[in-house]
Amino acid sequence: FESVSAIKEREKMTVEEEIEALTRGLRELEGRMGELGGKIRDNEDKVKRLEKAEAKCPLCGRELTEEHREKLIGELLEEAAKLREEKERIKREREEAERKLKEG
Amino acid sequence: FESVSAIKEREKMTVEEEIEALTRGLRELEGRMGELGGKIRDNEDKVKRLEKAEAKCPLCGRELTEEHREKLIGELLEEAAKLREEKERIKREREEAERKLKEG
Ligand SMILES: [Zn+2]
Repeated sequence: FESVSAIKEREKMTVEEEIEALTRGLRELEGRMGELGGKIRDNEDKVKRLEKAEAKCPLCGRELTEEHREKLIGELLEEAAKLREEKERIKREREEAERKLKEG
Repeated sequence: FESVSAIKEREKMTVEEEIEALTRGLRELEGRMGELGGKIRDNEDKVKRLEKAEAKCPLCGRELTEEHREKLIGELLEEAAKLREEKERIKREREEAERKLKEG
């Protein structure tokens, strides 16, 4: 038989644990969003450099045909689209976690 | 025969022209320093990317042998040294121009 105060004490721990889990989850989501933001910026940076490049790669100097350059840019833009989708998904998860925290 | 006031007027124009020339020169030097700063940063950025690269160029994906990589980094570091020397030289020219402006 659990006393009322014991039940209350246990309930309170559960709420605290839940808050802690949500807060930790939020920090993790923030971290992933930051990482994705970095990857998106790198990706955009590579696209810009490739667009400015002429007959050779501005970094290693190797020959860069028009065809190869278009292919690289195409792959980078596809990757950018996926990264942005993932960032949107994580942003929604974060809003959900923030909402749960506020509602208590 | 040039009157005293005419001489004074002419002298004053010359001083104004000199100030104008020094000021224009200063702006030009600032511009060149800004441009060099940009080139130095680009150069450092390329060195970092090449240092992180493994068997292929992170930009165009072509094979990047250890030897080729070292060669590229070596050339970039030489270029960086020249750019920095030029920036120092322009900095001294700027200090000289500023000094002349202050002395009047
Ligand atoms: Zn390359």
